[in-house]
Amino acid sequence: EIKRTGNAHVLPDVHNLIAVASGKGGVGKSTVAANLACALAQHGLRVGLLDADIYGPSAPTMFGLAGATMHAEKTEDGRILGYPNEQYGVKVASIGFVMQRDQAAILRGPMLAGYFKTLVEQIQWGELDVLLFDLPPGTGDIQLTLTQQVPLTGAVVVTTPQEIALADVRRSVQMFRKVNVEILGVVENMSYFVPPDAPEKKYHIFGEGGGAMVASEAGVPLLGEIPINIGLRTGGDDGLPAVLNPDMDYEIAK
Amino acid sequence: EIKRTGNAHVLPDVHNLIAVASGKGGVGKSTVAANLACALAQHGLRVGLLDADIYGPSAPTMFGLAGATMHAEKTEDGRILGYPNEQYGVKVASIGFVMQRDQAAILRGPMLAGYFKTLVEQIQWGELDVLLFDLPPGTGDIQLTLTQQVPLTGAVVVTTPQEIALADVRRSVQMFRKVNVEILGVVENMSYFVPPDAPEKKYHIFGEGGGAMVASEAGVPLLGEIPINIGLRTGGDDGLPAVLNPDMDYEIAK
Ligand SMILES: Nc1ncnc2c1ncn2[C@@H]1O[C@H](COP(=O)(O)OP(=O)(O)O)[C@@H](O)[C@H]1O
Ligand SMILES: Nc1ncnc2c1ncn2[C@@H]1O[C@H](COP(=O)(O)OP(=O)(O)O)[C@@H](O)[C@H]1O
Repeated sequence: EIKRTGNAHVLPDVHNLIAVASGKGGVGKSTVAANLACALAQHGLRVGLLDADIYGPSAPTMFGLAGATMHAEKTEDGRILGYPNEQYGVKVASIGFVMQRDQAAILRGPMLAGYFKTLVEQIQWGELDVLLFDLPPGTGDIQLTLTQQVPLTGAVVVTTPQEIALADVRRSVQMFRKVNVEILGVVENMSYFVPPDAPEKKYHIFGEGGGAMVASEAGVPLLGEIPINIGLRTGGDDGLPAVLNPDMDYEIAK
Repeated sequence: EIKRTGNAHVLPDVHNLIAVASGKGGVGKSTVAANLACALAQHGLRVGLLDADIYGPSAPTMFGLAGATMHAEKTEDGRILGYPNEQYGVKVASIGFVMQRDQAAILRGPMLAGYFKTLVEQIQWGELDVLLFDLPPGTGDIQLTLTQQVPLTGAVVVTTPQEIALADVRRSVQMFRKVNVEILGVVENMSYFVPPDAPEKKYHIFGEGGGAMVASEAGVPLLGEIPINIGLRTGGDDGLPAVLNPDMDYEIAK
């Protein structure tokens, strides 16, 4: 049993530290995290997002900041302070801001954990109501370093409806439980597809009801079901999260 | 520059060692690997599949072997030999056969690499024409251990059409190039969706032409474009790869 340390002195000016996780890649975790961050900022909260996927950072692209760099300063005693970029009212930090665009991070575990710890320790967020950690897939170095270093308020787990994804959600839930992190709920993404030109049709491409099932298995609320929506994908590729696009009638249940 | 070692003495009885990779998770890498393995076996080849995604093994489920275990023996000199399971004419090995179903592998890099090396060294495949390595997302420990231990014939990179996925494909290509592994080609998955009840319609939910673009950027062939097909998803969840289902008119260009 890993006793959750989560150093209480880390990130003292942040009131809520929330991991957005999913054991499986490609289920829409970064999309949900980016849209959630923007929605919270629109409600007037001070919000930050730390893109912890060092092998495949997507936050820069999703916030229209691809190619941007992060400003850093050296203090008198030699420490380096990093400053997040700000877009749509959200402060965003990502390894993507310190690497070339699409550059591969060919790193083994200890280096990976080292990069992540540096991001957590050096970024100067100022006072925030919420800091979201957009986690990579799996239950490895980043997840372990996060849960051991940061006093998380809780975790939101994103899934898609099919069995293959649910298995990874169960693994993720198991890990958070092991390190005593509260699971705030499950978000099911890509729940169904309604064609733009045939609104009466509904195709459950990836299955149905998986999110509700795994939420009830874990005894946590199902926070919402998000349809497959072409606007969500174009929003991610074009750097304008869908929730900010007035044409999108878009609701992520908080 | 990492000189590709790839120990020539590893897996001497296997004629072709092919990595099925993708920097990004959830693009359909395991689905493509499972269907490719079955298609090659149907053509009379002796085929193996090693599921190298230790954080989220899906091969057992995709081959209808969820809950199965792998037989192992101890030799006189204390070494352990593992024997793959066989289904649909494919020999399958996965960490999922040595763990509880849906059990989380909460491991840091060095342990992860260790588990993988054990799988590579201990499994007794016999003579094979092709061994596919179904890789996890990212460019980390498993990828590095594989390219340094195994004399790969080449790698097939799977992507979906959207920009977010293409960025990860570029990272994956960069990594393989760095370790001198030949890229055999790119497979684009989830290229478009044709509703079962409206075959004249075609929805490019995840965009269009991304696979062709990144293949031409990397100077490698585009091996095929696979539509979003509900049968592929049900095949994966139910343990019968779609290519074996006679109702599916299914073509993966080799
Ligand atoms: N509900 C949705 N409808 C359509 N496309 C989506 C949806 N959610 C995510 N996507 C797209 O799917 C891809 C994967 O999403 P991403 O957020 O990168 O997943 P993850 O962070 O889990 O790897 C992205 O290109 C994204 O735009
Ligand atoms: N062409 C497709 N059409 C419909 N569903 C698909 C297709 N390819 C993959 N899937 C489904 O998408 C999910 C992710 O695929 P998977 O092979 O696990 O991806 P990866 O190995 O890249 O994480 C699986 O549930 C699978 O059944």
